[in-house]
Amino acid sequence: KTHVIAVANQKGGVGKTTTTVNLSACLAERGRRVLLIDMDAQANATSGLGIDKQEGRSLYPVLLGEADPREFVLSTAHKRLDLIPAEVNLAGAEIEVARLDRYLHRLSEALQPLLAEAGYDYILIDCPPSLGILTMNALTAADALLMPIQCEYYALEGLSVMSKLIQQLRDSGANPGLGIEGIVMTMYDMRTNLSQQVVQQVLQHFGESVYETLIPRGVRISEAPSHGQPIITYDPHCTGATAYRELAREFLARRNGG
Amino acid sequence: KTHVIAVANQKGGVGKTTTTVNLSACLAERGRRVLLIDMDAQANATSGLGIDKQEGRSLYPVLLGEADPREFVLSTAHKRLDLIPAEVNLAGAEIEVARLDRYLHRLSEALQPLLAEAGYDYILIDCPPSLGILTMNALTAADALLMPIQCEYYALEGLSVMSKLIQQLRDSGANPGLGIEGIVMTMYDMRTNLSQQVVQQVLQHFGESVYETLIPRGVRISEAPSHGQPIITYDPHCTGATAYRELAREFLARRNGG
Ligand SMILES: Nc1ncnc2c1ncn2[C@@H]1O[C@H](COP(=O)(O)OP(=O)(O)OP(=O)(O)O)[C@@H](O)[C@H]1O
Ligand SMILES: Nc1ncnc2c1ncn2[C@@H]1O[C@H](COP(=O)(O)OP(=O)(O)OP(=O)(O)O)[C@@H](O)[C@H]1O
Ligand SMILES: [Mg+2]
Ligand SMILES: [Mg+2]
Repeated sequence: KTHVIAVANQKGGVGKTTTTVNLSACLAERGRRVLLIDMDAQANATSGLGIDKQEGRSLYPVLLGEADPREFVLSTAHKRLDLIPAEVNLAGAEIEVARLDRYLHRLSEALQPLLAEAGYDYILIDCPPSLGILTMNALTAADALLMPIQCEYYALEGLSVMSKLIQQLRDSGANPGLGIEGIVMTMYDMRTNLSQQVVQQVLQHFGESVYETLIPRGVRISEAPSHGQPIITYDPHCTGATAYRELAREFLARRNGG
Repeated sequence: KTHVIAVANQKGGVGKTTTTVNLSACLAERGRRVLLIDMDAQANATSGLGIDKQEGRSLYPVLLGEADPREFVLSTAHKRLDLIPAEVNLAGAEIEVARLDRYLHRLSEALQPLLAEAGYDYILIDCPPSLGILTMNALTAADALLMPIQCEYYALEGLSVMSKLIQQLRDSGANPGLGIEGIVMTMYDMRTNLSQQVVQQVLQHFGESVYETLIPRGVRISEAPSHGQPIITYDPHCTGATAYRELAREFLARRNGG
């Protein structure tokens, strides 16, 4: 079975793309077959994996029902890690898809042939910083939400919004099986009280769902995308690479090695 | 005359809210009368100024033409600094406003009575991390765009999108007078090459529009919102407070002291 995970948080700059790219790379390194779907018109995950953005090469026509997602799958420099890229025009899909029937289910329906082939163990979807049509499609298609939370005060403010939304998608029947895969604390700075306070508050709010692995703030992580590489390729032995490998280990352990 | 400035960048977490709150406070400190409009459903600027979010207290009814913006103006703890707050339901305005006539001009038309009174020298609008209806309304109502750019690689990717958008709003007649107020480099870390490389690239792209004042990364800036205070109140003599005071000085100097 292919597991579909949406990486989402409407707060901006919390590490969604960084987590999607690096967790995907670490899962592939551990032998899992991974497809990363870039669902953000900023296309940061696309460039973070060293792939050029090309006009028309995104899920846009797939969401309109005019193309099969398999036509857009690209291989990357990393074994077992494929990508469906994005580009700036994907933003236009929000308005067009909103007018279609079952506009929340466009992605989940489009992915069916790909899921039937079971060519991947995991599909990770990088979402934009909003709760618009693209993120809603990802959450409707997903088995679970992986939510990065930055160790900053403003990042705490939106937590209940995501919880309510997951509940609504379950209760409305849009995605009855949607669960929380886990909460990843990012840009943790052990030198500041703020980081520790935020972690404590998130643990109180989400308890068990919070991964024990904390991703530390580190300049090597933020340098890697400028080389189009995940951290385990750019600087395999830095603290950031170790942390994301550790996250992948914990992610799999929680799924009984899945 | 009241100058309306939209603080926008579709990239998330680049310091839009932090810049709107702190620049507003510094302009008020220098004797200007400032209204901060929180146009983001996350309502970070609202809590950053220590104001409680209340259901129904946002621009939502104003954008639908059902209320006057002056009904939503609150005073803050700071002399000469008022706020129109936001709350989570503001996100729903995107879909409802999209169906209305002149849906891009709802804010610019609604602000007319407030602008006619000229009770403020500046109106600063904090925008969400997207180019949806709320941000488009802010850009259509604004005289100019103030764009914070984080000193990070991913932040470089979206620059041309904003430039094209400004051009489109001018050319289409939606806002012929829209200009670029300035580009603020945020979270600058002088210890890293990455920060310096990003600043160089932005200077090549935007030249003169880039403020000389660089806002350094500092934990005190990110702690201040948890106390509901701008940095000049929370820690008046830290490097972050000095940098935002310097930015306010440069902002006014470029406007010939305006
Ligand atoms: N652990 C880390 N240490 C240092 N920098 C980091 C770390 N994680 C992410 N970053 C940097 O912080 C910035 C924000 O991260 P990223 O772009 O992944 O967030 P996002 O949630 O995807 O943003 P958006 O909301 O715009 O999609 C990026 O420039 C990234 O390189
Ligand atoms: N100069 C700085 N030094 C340290 N931290 C900062 C600085 N500027 C902003 N921050 C912190 O970085 C995070 C992102 O900043 P902020 O929320 O202002 O960005 P934003 O662009 O408004 O985000 P969004 O896209 O979600 O609206 C916040 O937690 C903020 O406290
Ligand atoms: Mg991202
Ligand atoms: Mg903000």
